Amino acid sequence: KAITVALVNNKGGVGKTTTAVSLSTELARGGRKVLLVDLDGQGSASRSLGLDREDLYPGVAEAMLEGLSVRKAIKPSYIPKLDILAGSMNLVSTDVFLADVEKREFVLRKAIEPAVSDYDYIFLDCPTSFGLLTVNALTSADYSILPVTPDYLGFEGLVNLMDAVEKTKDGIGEAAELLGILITMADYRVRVTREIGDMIRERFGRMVFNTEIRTNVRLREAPSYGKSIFDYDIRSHGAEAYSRLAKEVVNRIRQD
Amino acid sequence: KAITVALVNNKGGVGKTTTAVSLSTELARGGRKVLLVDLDGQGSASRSLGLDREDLYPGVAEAMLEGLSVRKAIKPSYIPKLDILAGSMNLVSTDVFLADVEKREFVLRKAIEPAVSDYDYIFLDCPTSFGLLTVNALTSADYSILPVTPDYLGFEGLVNLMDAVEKTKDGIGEAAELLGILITMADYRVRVTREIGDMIRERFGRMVFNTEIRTNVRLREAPSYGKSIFDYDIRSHGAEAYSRLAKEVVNRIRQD
Ligand SMILES: Nc1ncnc2c1ncn2[C@@H]1O[C@H](COP(=O)(O)OP(=O)(O)OP(=O)(O)O)[C@@H](O)[C@H]1O
Ligand SMILES: Nc1ncnc2c1ncn2[C@@H]1O[C@H](COP(=O)(O)OP(=O)(O)OP(=O)(O)O)[C@@H](O)[C@H]1O
Ligand SMILES: [Mg+2]
Ligand SMILES: [Mg+2]
Repeated sequence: KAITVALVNNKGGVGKTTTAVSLSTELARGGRKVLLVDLDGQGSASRSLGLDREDLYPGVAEAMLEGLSVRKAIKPSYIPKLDILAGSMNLVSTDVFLADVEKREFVLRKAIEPAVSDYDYIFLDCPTSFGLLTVNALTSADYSILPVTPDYLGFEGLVNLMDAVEKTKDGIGEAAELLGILITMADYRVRVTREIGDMIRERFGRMVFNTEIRTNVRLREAPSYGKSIFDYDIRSHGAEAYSRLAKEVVNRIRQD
Repeated sequence: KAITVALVNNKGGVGKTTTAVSLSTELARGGRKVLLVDLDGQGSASRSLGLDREDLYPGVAEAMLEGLSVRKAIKPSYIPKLDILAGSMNLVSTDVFLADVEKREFVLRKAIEPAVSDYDYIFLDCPTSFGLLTVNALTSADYSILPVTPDYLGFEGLVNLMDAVEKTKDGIGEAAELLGILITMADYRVRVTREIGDMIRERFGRMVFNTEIRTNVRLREAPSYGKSIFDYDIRSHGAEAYSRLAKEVVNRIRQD
């Protein structure tokens, strides 16, 4: 049965998609069978791996909201052993659709259930909100990873986010375990980076991954070519950092 | 009666908050009375201008969802002539709360109505989603500004976004006019920036602001000090670009 990991943060542009795509591809490159589920209306994860606009349909919205069998919605990516359940604008009204549905927090888990035994890992790229899609991801996942940028709003947002995840756990009775907090887009030319990076490590200790992802132009370029960072520029700092992170993620899961 | 402008894009981290905060403060510095409405659960706009966590309550969520009089929720900022209607985590379940409410798309407009005559400009900083909060912002605003980053996902996202805004207009019968598309976080070390910037200008022509905002470390630092870019570093490229943009925004509104 697959291990499911959700990338969660209701602050935007912090590297959720980049991390979901990079970890999925690195584990698939290592020979594991991986499914990447794109829960974002913009379909960033799907497009970052080269899916065309037409390829986004049917995707996770149709599996969750229209009862389409998930196996009919899953598509292969250009990377062997990595499949994608694509996101699309059909996701944007999920909260309104699910508001009155029974067990609305478990709709995703039920929809992807048939596919879980086909994979070693499943990564859920969450949208930048804390609505029902993110709650569904937390009840479907074994673990969560929280990407955060080392600046004031990033730090503040993290505190809010962890509160909200705790409340979800209490309210619903189950939710993903925190696998780790990932410092992303660290740019040491920015004045507060070191100070706030230290604050995050002091406050959250071992919950913070040793691996830190620095700002790297190649990571910003890769999605425009529909390639993972490993295929776009294997020698970049970005590729090297995400490769290290993949090892750390697997180790943390093993030790659990 | 105030002119209301919404910053909209369901792609995250594209500079919605930075633009809303910078335009609000520049127009207030110029002597106009301005209200900044923070519709984001992370409260980024409010925190960027120095509001403490306790200052976020009551805010726009209480005015929209609990019927609190908006005048009781509006707070002064550290900048004379600029007031803030703060965002908070109480916004995150708005879609579920409003799903069955009559005229759910006009709840914000009704809530801020009493304050509209007190201001010259109102800026609405939207969350990174296309749910009911963003729809409410579009029915409350006279104009929208769409920040977009000059990369492949940014461009693709813009096409999706404009479709969604059009559909909202058709569905509800009214929505903000597009004031302009703003190219933000342009970094000419990134390979695709020039190519995609040109694509955006070719495709959308005069809809694109002449002013472009380049990547600027100072813009990333300023929120951590609770200051606008003009108070944090008036000589920075970021401050100069946003000052030019403010003039262009006012001119476009006058010509309308
Ligand atoms: N031109 C710029 N140059 C460098 N950094 C920038 C620039 N504009 C914004 N930033 C920084 O980038 C990050 C994202 O910007 P911002 O928060 O304004 O985007 P947003 O679209 O509001 O994000 P969200 O999805 O969280 O709402 C912030 O840390 C901000 O300080
Ligand atoms: N370490 C990095 N260095 C430089 N650019 C990065 C890095 N990580 C991500 N990016 C770029 O920053 C932008 C935002 O990253 P990404 O889309 O992964 O964030 P997100 O949290 O998924 O955003 P959203 O709020 O839209 O879901 C993208 O253009 C991406 O290519
Ligand atoms: Mg994303
Ligand atoms: Mg924002």
